[in-house]
Parts: sequence; structure tokens; C-alpha cells
Amino acid sequence: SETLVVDVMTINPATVTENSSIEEAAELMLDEKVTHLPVVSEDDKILGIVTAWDISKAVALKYNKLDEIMTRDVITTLPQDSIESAARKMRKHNISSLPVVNDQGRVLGLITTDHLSTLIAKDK
Amino acid sequence: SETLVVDVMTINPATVTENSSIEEAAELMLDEKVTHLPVVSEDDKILGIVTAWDISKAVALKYNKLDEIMTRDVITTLPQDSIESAARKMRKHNISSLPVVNDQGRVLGLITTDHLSTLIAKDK
Ligand SMILES: C[S@@+](CC[C@H](N)C(=O)[O-])C[C@H]1O[C@@H](n2cnc3c(N)ncnc32)[C@H](O)[C@@H]1O
Ligand SMILES: C[S@@+](CC[C@H](N)C(=O)[O-])C[C@H]1O[C@@H](n2cnc3c(N)ncnc32)[C@H](O)[C@@H]1O
Repeated sequence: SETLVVDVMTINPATVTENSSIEEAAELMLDEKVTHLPVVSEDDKILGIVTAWDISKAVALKYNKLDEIMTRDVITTLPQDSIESAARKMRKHNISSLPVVNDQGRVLGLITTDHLSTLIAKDK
Repeated sequence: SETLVVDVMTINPATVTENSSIEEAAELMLDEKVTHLPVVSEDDKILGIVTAWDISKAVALKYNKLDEIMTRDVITTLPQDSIESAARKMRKHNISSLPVVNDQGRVLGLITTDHLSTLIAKDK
């Protein structure tokens, strides 16, 4: 039977708020050893995403505020979606992760290309 | 038949040298839309790797030189290795890419978890 996003996602991923600084986002990525942080509202609804690539962009272009580097039009997936549809979405948009949300937009998890690559590691 | 690293890797990936600055590495990642840059010698031999996560670490810990953030004990793979062995190496070390080298350590390509996730996208 099919493998779903909920079967492989990270539950309760580390997140930041819109008021976080770039340094705080960088420190959280370092501490949690992650490269993607959903940006959420007070009640955990998805507002955007910031990644290690965005922090690298801040260094290259000398931006100072998280607001200037976060991506607001976030591509997300549902827990019950198949991993193939998640993989297709990530390939289509050249992104390495998708926040997993419920139908009210509340962040439940995070799925990344690392998770999917791990499935290939187990295949044989 | 088996899918090999050479079948999916990026050929001639963007690279930096040990004398590159953190800003130059960040600019190259932005321009090429990548998150991993092998660090190479004058004759293209692998010396290390620097990633968007390392640049994020530089922001968090206030490091200024590429030398202070690059990883020197690089885990690599050969073109003729299977994608499953590449996926297992990346999972084992919690890394998202492997420089592809020949047996003299010359950089031929780069394989990432994005490449492997793309294979899941095509499966169905
Ligand atoms: C075009 S990708 C290339 C690098 C790498 N694949 C990555 O995902 O970081 C980098 C950009 O994609 C954005 N991004 C990452 N995940 C996203 C998602 N789920 N929805 C929308 N944008 C996303 C980041 O904010 C960053 O600006
Ligand atoms: C522990 S990983 C966690 C984040 C993410 N998975 C990544 O690969 O960037 C981050 C560290 O792995 C290192 N790294 C990435 N690819 C590597 C490789 N092929 N060999 C050795 N270290 C590597 C980076 O230099 C960085 O310091």
C-alpha cells in the first residue's frame, strides 16, 4: 500500500515567527541541525518559510531582516498526501521541503528531500 | 538494472577554492541556486565542502572566514556506485549531498537528496 507524507514527516518541526531575527533563525538551524524553518503565527498557522539558502542570500545581498528573506507564498502538503505527490511538488518548484499542514493551515510537520532519499536507502 | 550515481548526478558542479570568502560562496549559491559547494584545489581535487547550513552557522556564531566553516573530512562517492549506497551514506552522516570523485579525488559531479527524491517523483 501507499506511503503517505504522515508516515515519513518530522512531527512538530522547529519554527520561527515573523519577529524573529536572521541571527535567531540561524541559531535555531544550527541547534536543531536543520535547513528549513516554517514561519508561523501565534497560533501555529503557516505564514512563510525561511531556509539556510535564504540566510546565505542575506549574506550575499546584505539583507538584515527576516522579513526581507523569508518566502511568503509557501507550498505545503497535507498529511494524507502520497510521498510521490510531495516529491513531484518539490521537484516542480525546485524546493527541498514542504511544511505539512491541516486544512486550517496549522503546521503539523515538515517533509524534506532528505526523508524521501532515506526511502531509497532502505529499498535494497 | 541498477541506477548508478553517474545516471543522476549534476556534472561539473559549481565549486569554490580555499581562498574564497564566505560572501563569494554565498553569492555563488544564490546565482547557481544550490546549497552545496565542493571546495577544490587548483587542479580540481576535493579538499572539503561548504553548504548553506555552514553559512548559516557563520551568521549564528559570527565566523568570518570560509576556512572556519568548511568541512574538511568530506564524504564522497564514485560515479559507478549505486544510488542506494549513496542514499545510505547520506542518511548515515545526516548530510544532503556527496561530491562525486574519480579515484584520484578529482571532482566530477555532485549528487544530492534532491536528485534522489526526484526518482520517487517519477516512480508513479
Ligand atoms: C529555489 S530553492 C533552491 C535551494 C533549495 N532547493 C532549497 O529548497 O532551499 C530556495 C528558495 O526556496 C524557498 N522555499 C523552500 N521551501 C519552500 C516551500 N515549501 N514553499 C515555498 N518556497 C520554499 C526558500 O525560501 C528559498 O528562498
Ligand atoms: C550535519 S549536516 C545537516 C544539514 C544538512 N543535512 C546538510 O547537509 O547541509 C550539515 C553539515 O554537513 C556538512 N556536509 C555536507 N555534505 C557533506 C559531505 N559530503 N561530507 C562531509 N560533510 C558534509 C556541511 O559542511 C555542514 O557542516
